[in-house]
Amino acid sequence: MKILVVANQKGGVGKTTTTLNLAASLAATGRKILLLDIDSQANLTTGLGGKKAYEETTITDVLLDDASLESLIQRKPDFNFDVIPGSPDLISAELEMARVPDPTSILKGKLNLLAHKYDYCLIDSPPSLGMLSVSALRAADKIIIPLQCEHFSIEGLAAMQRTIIEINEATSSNLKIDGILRTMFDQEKERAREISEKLEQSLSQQVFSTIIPRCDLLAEAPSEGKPIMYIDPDAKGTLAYFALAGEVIMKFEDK
Amino acid sequence: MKILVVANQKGGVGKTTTTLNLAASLAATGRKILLLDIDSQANLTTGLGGKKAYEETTITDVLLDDASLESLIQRKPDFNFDVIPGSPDLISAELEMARVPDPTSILKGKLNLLAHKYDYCLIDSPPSLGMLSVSALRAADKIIIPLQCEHFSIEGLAAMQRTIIEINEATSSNLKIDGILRTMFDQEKERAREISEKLEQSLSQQVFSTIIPRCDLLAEAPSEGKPIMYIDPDAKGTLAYFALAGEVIMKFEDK
Ligand SMILES: Nc1ncnc2c1ncn2[C@@H]1O[C@H](COP(=O)(O)OP(=O)(O)OP(=O)(O)O)[C@@H](O)[C@H]1O
Ligand SMILES: Nc1ncnc2c1ncn2[C@@H]1O[C@H](COP(=O)(O)OP(=O)(O)OP(=O)(O)O)[C@@H](O)[C@H]1O
Ligand SMILES: [Mg+2]
Ligand SMILES: [Mg+2]
Repeated sequence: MKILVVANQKGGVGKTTTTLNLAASLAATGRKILLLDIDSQANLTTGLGGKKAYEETTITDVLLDDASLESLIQRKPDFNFDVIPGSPDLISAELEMARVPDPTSILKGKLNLLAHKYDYCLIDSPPSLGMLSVSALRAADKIIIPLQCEHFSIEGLAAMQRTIIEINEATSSNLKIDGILRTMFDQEKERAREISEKLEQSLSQQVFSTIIPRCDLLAEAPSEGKPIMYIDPDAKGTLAYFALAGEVIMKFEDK
Repeated sequence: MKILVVANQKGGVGKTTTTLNLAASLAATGRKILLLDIDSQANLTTGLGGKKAYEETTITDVLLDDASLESLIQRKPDFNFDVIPGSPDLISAELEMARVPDPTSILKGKLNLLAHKYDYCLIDSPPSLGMLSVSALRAADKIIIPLQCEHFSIEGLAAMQRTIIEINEATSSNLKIDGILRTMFDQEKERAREISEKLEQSLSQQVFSTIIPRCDLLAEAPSEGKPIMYIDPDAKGTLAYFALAGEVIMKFEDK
């Protein structure tokens, strides 16, 4: 199982939208896919028509106690993938995690127990660099950073790069940014084109050639609880996420 | 001094852009303005041409130790306001705050020491509901929630409302949402118009009549380190934030 973590401290750059629609596209190729929502907003969960987890056992119990990820799996047969829902109690989880030894190593261990069941696990993370995001990054096989071609977003990239270096030094890992994804891209905006070209020049190896265009249906799809491909198979957003799935397979499966 | 807190757990809704440009507009009326950046991304700080605080003493030392806010004030004479910069070490501040008694009450106490110097203090908060955001909300005289007229953003509003109720119950306060600000609004999008109308119908008292349109210059201004009014005084974004300043003065100063 390859663990793909979609992360960026910068808010509103398309992390949830990317996790959800890339997963749907990968599942459409017949790959076995698990989605994991570790954001207390639980947008990935509600964007698929689910309810935020308020039950007895949630993802927080997996991070803090002996609960298993397997017990939280919800099947989404319509979309050919499974989801482990997020929960508002993730807000307080970070504070409690500070009390256990090496808290940010726990998620990776629990995910390993599911390795035989799935081809990919995609993790949607919160807009922060706290213990939840670090837990996801430490579990990652591949790291995908969505960003907009705007000033604050590009600044956020430097913060992500610094954080990954710090994690590698502290835990002797070898994490790197595997894919930078340009989202909500508007070809008409000169500033966005300039920033996009600079990214290609300076980080050509890491930047996905697939660019996700601004597409209103991507913002509307969550209100219907479905990935965009199940609403309009020919929408710009659908085709862009199919292309991304293709590129992810080519790049991450060494085809 | 009135403390205006700009908050929303949802990322990328225009918190920083609103704090920065509303402050500039209020300052242009001759009011004495202080900006406080408690987001570890420190976009408010860098969006005004400043450097993220890495010095000896930062805002984290104010929240955790005896440092004063006054010692951190940076003057911005070009924009007629003062700024207390954000810092990347705010990331670890939340964990350390958990060790002191009633940590989220500290910011309000420290801000009170500056009350005689300013008419308004505007606080830009991170996209989360952790201790930093709760500290800001507990210090607030007025709470402004920027949001986009999109599905995930509206969901975020319910989370903010719940959080405010929880804070009121836990600390016997009487916080409420004073202003909901529609940002990056695109009149052409039918979905956005529908969501906007529903907001007006259900929360008419709280929704600002000023709507901030999508305006590319607002996204470009931070790369020049200036509020938009100092780049193009006639831009749609400039005029919208002037209108918002007027509405804030009318509504919050009981004119
Ligand atoms: N390509 C796109 N075109 C148009 N709208 C988009 C696109 N991608 C995402 N959106 C919308 O933009 C907003 C931000 O996207 P999303 O919520 O996925 O970002 P995020 O990084 O997960 O945010 P957060 O930091 O709050 O977790 C959402 O309302 C979403 O529906
Ligand atoms: N009215 C607007 N029109 C066009 N772009 C805008 C507008 N307001 C904000 N932006 C841009 O949208 C992006 C998100 O705005 P901003 O960073 O202010 O949101 P935020 O809520 O502070 O994000 P975060 O959750 O990461 O703190 C930024 O790149 C900003 O420049
Ligand atoms: Mg998200
Ligand atoms: Mg911000």
